[in-house]
Amino acid sequence: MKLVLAIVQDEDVRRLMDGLTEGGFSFTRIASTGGFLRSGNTTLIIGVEDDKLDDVISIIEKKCKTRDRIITSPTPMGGATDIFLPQAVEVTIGGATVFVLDVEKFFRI
Amino acid sequence: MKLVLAIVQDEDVRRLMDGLTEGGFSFTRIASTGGFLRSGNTTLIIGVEDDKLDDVISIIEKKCKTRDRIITSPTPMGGATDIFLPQAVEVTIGGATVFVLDVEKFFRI
Amino acid sequence: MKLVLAIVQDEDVRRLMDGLTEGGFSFTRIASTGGFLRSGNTTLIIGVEDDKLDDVISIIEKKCKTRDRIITSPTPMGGATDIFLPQAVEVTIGGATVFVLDVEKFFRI
Ligand SMILES: Nc1ncnc2c1ncn2[C@@H]1O[C@@H]2COP(=O)(O)O[C@H]3[C@@H](O)[C@H](n4cnc5c(N)ncnc54)O[C@@H]3COP(=O)(O)O[C@H]2[C@H]1O
Ligand SMILES: Nc1ncnc2c1ncn2[C@@H]1O[C@@H]2COP(=O)(O)O[C@H]3[C@@H](O)[C@H](n4cnc5c(N)ncnc54)O[C@@H]3COP(=O)(O)O[C@H]2[C@H]1O
Ligand SMILES: Nc1ncnc2c1ncn2[C@@H]1O[C@@H]2COP(=O)(O)O[C@H]3[C@@H](O)[C@H](n4cnc5c(N)ncnc54)O[C@@H]3COP(=O)(O)O[C@H]2[C@H]1O
Repeated sequence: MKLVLAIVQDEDVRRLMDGLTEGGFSFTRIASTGGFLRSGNTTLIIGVEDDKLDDVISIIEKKCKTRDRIITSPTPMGGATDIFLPQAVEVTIGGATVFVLDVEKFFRI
Repeated sequence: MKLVLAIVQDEDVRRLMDGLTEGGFSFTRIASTGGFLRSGNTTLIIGVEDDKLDDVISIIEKKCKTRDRIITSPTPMGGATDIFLPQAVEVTIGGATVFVLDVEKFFRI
Repeated sequence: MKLVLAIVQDEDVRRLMDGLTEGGFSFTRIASTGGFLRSGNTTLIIGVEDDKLDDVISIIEKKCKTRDRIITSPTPMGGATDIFLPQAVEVTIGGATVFVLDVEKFFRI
């Protein structure tokens, strides 16, 4: 068994959860926050049999989209002043960040 | 050391946490949501020495109960209509879903 | 690739997140609760290349402080009475509790 940790954008979560349920996969949802943008995203825990791992990954690929987001990141004016001009910076957020871990034991109690 | 991820029903969490604390085990609690029922449950992270894993599993078995829950799942009326009749479906929710992972390194800083 | 799960005190999270971002590390933040004190703390998920693991651990060591906290834990008066006198107990909370797991596969979708 493998444990898939998938960090996805909130915009894609409902579509992804429906896709996983239709595919017969069980999973658990956890609210999380991105380290860089400091805005909300979602971490899914998906325990899956080894031979079905590729199916889960292809559902994630189908349902999660890459998006560009403009963030204003304060940039120092330079010189001695303390004034910060907001500079628009474009950041591309990937569809999903996915870690696959090996499960040593699995119990349904 | 092993890392136990235990997904349990909210009704059992207080009893389980008390049982783990009485047994001298440390753990961390995370609020989560079930993928199928889309209702709240709890994910516990329990780091435990290899030789104490069985003790943790038996505490989880003792404190977490299986429950039946009736959910109304909308069923299409069939034919061309868009009307959905709520149909009562009984779902059995297990006491706990438990993943055991191997810990490569552990630090108390 | 390694997956670092770091459970840290809320007081240190902002400083730690800034340190990780300055170091060029990506991570995800999850709100959590301590099993013993039952008060809020933070779990960070940090996926990091094998050769950079030590850098991440030393940032955690630099930014997270051990703290003492006085908790009042009810102590039975002894004897037949049900009266509980709050007794002040000093608990030392470590800077961080860190688990390092091996990542079998990593995808950026
Ligand atoms: N130092 C930096 N400089 C410039 N741009 C930066 C940057 N750090 C991150 N970004 C960009 O910002 C996007 C959002 O990152 P955030 O950390 O908020 O949200 C992240 C984070 O929650 C999670 N994540 C990504 N890599 C991770 C890792 N190695 N460990 C744990 N979580 C990770 O996945 C979310 C999406 O990541 P993704 O890479 O697709 O998209 C990232 C990336 O394109
Ligand atoms: N496609 C489906 N058709 C019919 N019935 C279905 C179904 N998927 C789930 N169920 C039933 O609904 C119960 C609640 O599932 P839920 O996903 O809300 O809540 C789940 C989920 O949060 C977690 N979980 C279970 N298996 C998991 C896995 N492989 N990976 C991650 N989390 C899992 O444990 C909770 C309890 O699971 P448990 O199996 O005891 O109980 C499940 C199961 O009996
Ligand atoms: N049975 C007991 N008797 C007396 N004192 C006790 C105790 N259990 C815990 N403590 C003390 O209370 C502090 C806070 O524990 P808490 O469980 O709230 O918050 C914990 C918990 O959320 C997490 N943690 C620690 N060990 C863990 C483990 N093995 N598995 C999962 N999470 C762990 O890290 C936080 C800080 O832990 P840390 O060890 O630095 O600090 C602990 C410890 O010094």
